[in-house]
Amino acid sequence: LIQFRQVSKFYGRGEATIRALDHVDLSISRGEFVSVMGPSGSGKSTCMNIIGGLDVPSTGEYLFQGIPTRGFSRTQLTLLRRHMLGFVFQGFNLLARTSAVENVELPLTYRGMDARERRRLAMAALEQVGLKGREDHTTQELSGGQQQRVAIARAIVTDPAVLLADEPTGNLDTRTSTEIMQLITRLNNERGITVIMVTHEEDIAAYGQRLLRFVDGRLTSDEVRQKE
Amino acid sequence: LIQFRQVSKFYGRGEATIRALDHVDLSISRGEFVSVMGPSGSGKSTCMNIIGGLDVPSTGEYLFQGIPTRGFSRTQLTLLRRHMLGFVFQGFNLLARTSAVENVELPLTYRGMDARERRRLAMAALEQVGLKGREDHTTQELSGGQQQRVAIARAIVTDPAVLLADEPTGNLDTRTSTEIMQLITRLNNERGITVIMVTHEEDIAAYGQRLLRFVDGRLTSDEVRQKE
Ligand SMILES: Nc1ncnc2c1ncn2[C@@H]1O[C@H](COP(=O)(O)OP(=O)(O)OP(=O)(O)O)[C@@H](O)[C@H]1O
Ligand SMILES: Nc1ncnc2c1ncn2[C@@H]1O[C@H](COP(=O)(O)OP(=O)(O)OP(=O)(O)O)[C@@H](O)[C@H]1O
Ligand SMILES: [Mg+2]
Ligand SMILES: [Mg+2]
Repeated sequence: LIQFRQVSKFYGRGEATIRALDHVDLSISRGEFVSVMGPSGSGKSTCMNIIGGLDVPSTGEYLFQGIPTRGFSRTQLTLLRRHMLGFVFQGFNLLARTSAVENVELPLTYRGMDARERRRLAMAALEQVGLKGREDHTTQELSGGQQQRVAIARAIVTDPAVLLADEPTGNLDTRTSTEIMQLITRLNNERGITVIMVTHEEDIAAYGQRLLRFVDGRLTSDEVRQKE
Repeated sequence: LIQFRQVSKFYGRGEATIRALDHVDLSISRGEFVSVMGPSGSGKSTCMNIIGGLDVPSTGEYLFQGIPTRGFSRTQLTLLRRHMLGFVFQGFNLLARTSAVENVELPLTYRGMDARERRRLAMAALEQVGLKGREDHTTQELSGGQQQRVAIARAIVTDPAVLLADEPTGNLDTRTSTEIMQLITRLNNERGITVIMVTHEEDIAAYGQRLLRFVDGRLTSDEVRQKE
């Protein structure tokens, strides 16, 4: 489903070149649950942004379902993002002064769905993340952890083929984190959604079947977890 | 130094009233290192915002150095924030398209310090958080964890009397988290800075001498840790 062939990403020039990614080879199949770990600044978010079509490699090839994305038009990349992928960004990226339910409906507005159906799906997604009763509160009226859960609801409301989650439990307490991870595991097991999740917490990474580790832009290990 | 007497914070009216804080009594002395934990939405950030003069109680009294803040003028609250307090916000609040060093210099510009001295202090604070060499990169050019470290540098550059840190290691890997916590502990031990820190990770909370726990806006426990 997802393949990197010697993908690198460079910023700056000459002396001050920063290698965010450095000749990364990677292959992820449909239905897998892959965790990604590594020190701060090691290239995890850069890798997720390229997989999600939000950034392009400097060198190397990214293939989605066997097709090189380098040749994709802007429209093809946009369709890939809207129909195949769900994002939970590291910084939430919610619209301010906009209610939780409107934030969650946003990705559905591109699909020409009628307003009543959109509202129904958005309300259901917010209930799945434990925010029933807070649908009409705006971003400023929600706590850090509640905003993170709105971001997760927005990522799953489109029933994507691939869920890209960058530190989905970074702001959540242990109990809420467990609830969210059980939801993501259910989506992976029951709907076959492919999950790629960045985390810095070992107990959260343990929910995945594989663990990729980045150091200074290089993929240093790729372990398959023995399922208990 | 800091006292709450039956402080409550309500949002909304009647039926849909949300009790962010519910009759909280609290007392923190100069030089203490206090950790704050609790589930998502339990009132931790609301408590920090009131202590920091960014929000006011609905009922009850907040006293800073024995003086009720209810009577403070806007100017007095601003002086309190600028000279006594350093903030690490849960969502960073860095200026976009602005370099790391300019973000860190910002709280110093209010002090009428000359530009060369400001720059020297800001560069030193960035080095303390492990970002030497990245001073001129903007917020967009830094990873999530690196932005969090810029926010910490900005909070400590003014050498505040009280450091309010809301999830300071939320986006950081274990190694970087340990480095940041050693820095905060040094500031507490060597400069006598009072630290109030929200975290959802038990091993991070263990750096503090006291542990406050919130549930549904109420302070449910206040334990003093036996220092090993
Ligand atoms: N302006 C507002 N209007 C309505 N409710 C609010 C407002 N601001 C905060 N709240 C609510 O007050 C409660 C406490 O919020 P607070 O941000 O203090 O939680 P927290 O303990 O910091 O949570 P987290 O761990 O998720 O950051 C939450 O339920 C939140 O939704
Ligand atoms: N536009 C840019 N210009 C320069 N450097 C950049 C840019 N974007 C990212 N970088 C650098 O690339 C490296 C990798 O960044 P990335 O965001 O992928 O890290 P990360 O592994 O997600 O870290 P964290 O755990 O802190 O979120 C970092 O050193 C970062 O500063
Ligand atoms: Mg990142
Ligand atoms: Mg909070």
